[in-house]
Amino acid sequence: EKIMSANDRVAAENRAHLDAACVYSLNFMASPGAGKTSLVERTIQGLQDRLRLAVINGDIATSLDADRADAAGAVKSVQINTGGNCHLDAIMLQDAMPQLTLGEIDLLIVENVGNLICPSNFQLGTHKSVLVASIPEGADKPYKYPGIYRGVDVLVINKIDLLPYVPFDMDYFRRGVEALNPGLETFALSCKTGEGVNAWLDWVANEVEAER
Amino acid sequence: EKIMSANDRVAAENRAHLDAACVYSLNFMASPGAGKTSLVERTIQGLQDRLRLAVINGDIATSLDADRADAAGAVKSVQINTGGNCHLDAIMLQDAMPQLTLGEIDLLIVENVGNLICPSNFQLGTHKSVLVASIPEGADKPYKYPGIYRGVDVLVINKIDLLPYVPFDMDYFRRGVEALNPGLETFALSCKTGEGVNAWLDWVANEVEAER
Ligand SMILES: Nc1nc2c(ncn2[C@@H]2O[C@H](COP(=O)(O)OP(=O)(O)OP(=O)(O)O)[C@@H](O)[C@H]2O)c(=O)[nH]1
Ligand SMILES: Nc1nc2c(ncn2[C@@H]2O[C@H](COP(=O)(O)OP(=O)(O)OP(=O)(O)O)[C@@H](O)[C@H]2O)c(=O)[nH]1
Ligand SMILES: [Mg+2]
Ligand SMILES: [Mg+2]
Repeated sequence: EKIMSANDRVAAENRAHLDAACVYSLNFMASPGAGKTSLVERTIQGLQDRLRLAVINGDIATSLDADRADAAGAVKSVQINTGGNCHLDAIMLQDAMPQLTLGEIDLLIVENVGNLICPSNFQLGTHKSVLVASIPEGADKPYKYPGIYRGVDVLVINKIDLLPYVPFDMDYFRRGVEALNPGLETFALSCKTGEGVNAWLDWVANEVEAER
Repeated sequence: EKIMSANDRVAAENRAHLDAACVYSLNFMASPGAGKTSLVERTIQGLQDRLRLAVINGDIATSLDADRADAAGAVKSVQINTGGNCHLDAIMLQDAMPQLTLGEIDLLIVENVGNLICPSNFQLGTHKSVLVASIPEGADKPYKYPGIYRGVDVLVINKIDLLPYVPFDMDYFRRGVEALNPGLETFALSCKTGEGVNAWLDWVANEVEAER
């Protein structure tokens, strides 16, 4: 309990810091390879003429994802290497934020470590958390990994272009989500083909606008 | 350090227990939805006329995977619900084993919690560990999640039927694996179409035979 409260205290500090600078922030969580970075890329490419986007990426190793955000047009990307830690926490985010000039940013996306369990136990202080599910993972994940589905603000169902090739019962999936998180804002899309991405971009732009 | 050695001590006890009963065992690890249970199903269906197979499954919630093993023809399946723990450890396995009659089993498959990070830090006492990678996750996982790739005995690349639909550079993937775990025994297959599954079944049968 004590450990959690130290994390939450720092998360609140992060949030106050972001709000003071008028920066809206999202925490992207998902299992490995669900498409977090692909969604970051689509979001940057789709909004960079309206918003100044920065990315902080958490990974065990490499800067591959931060480099992809740079290549997609982020004004700044920061790589946190956790060295083995299976999730980001508020303190890691606090330590990374000085590498950003918040006055030059409208939207900060934090891409968490690929893990469908632990990241949801650590608030970072971002405005909303986004879970990226993907079709190839299977439709039973809300039932088998309920914690992360229960706690998020937005759900993106990625890789819908693969629906013809993977057994995926969308009704069963949505019933599982509804039981855990009724009325959860949900976007079904494909980062590969672009299908459904515009509705997601509109939602993000509206969120940033509303926070101003 | 102390915590680890308690786990390793119990892992050694588990192994001695399995060896005394002539039961060969495998620890299946992978990210969520990579196809661990699908591989369990294919292994049971492919070997049940030669071997008596049992399964112990670790999950946060539900008995969905143990039920699938039953339906596929396992002589026995046991479900461990970790209640939030993101990996199995040797003590959980030790506590579950009394539910099996080892004298009636040739092969025990332990399906770990879906997580590409923590499970590889906890030896269970099984004879070999199997990492199930999958094509939709992307080819960069060995570089980004090196710990689990470094520590396993066998690699299964599942969902090769999806290669035409997901950008996946197989050479880049295999170079990453080779750098971490040179000469790693690797099977490329599809649990959905059955392609490549026979080579895997032969390897499993040979392993069980060799241990006798
Ligand atoms: N078919 C298809 N493939 C996709 C889609 N989105 C992403 N991918 C592929 O999925 C793989 C993983 O995508 P990433 O964006 O790297 O996933 P991630 O969640 O950021 O992965 P980690 O950060 O390593 O956990 C890559 O090969 C992508 O090309 C999609 O909509 N459809
Ligand atoms: N296209 C395709 N889909 C597959 C293949 N193998 C498994 N799947 C699908 O992938 C999804 C997940 O498979 P599972 O076997 O449940 O994966 P898992 O690793 O056991 O998942 P968890 O235990 O929940 O972490 C399901 O929808 C399967 O039908 C394959 O070879 N090709
Ligand atoms: Mg990524
Ligand atoms: Mg499974």
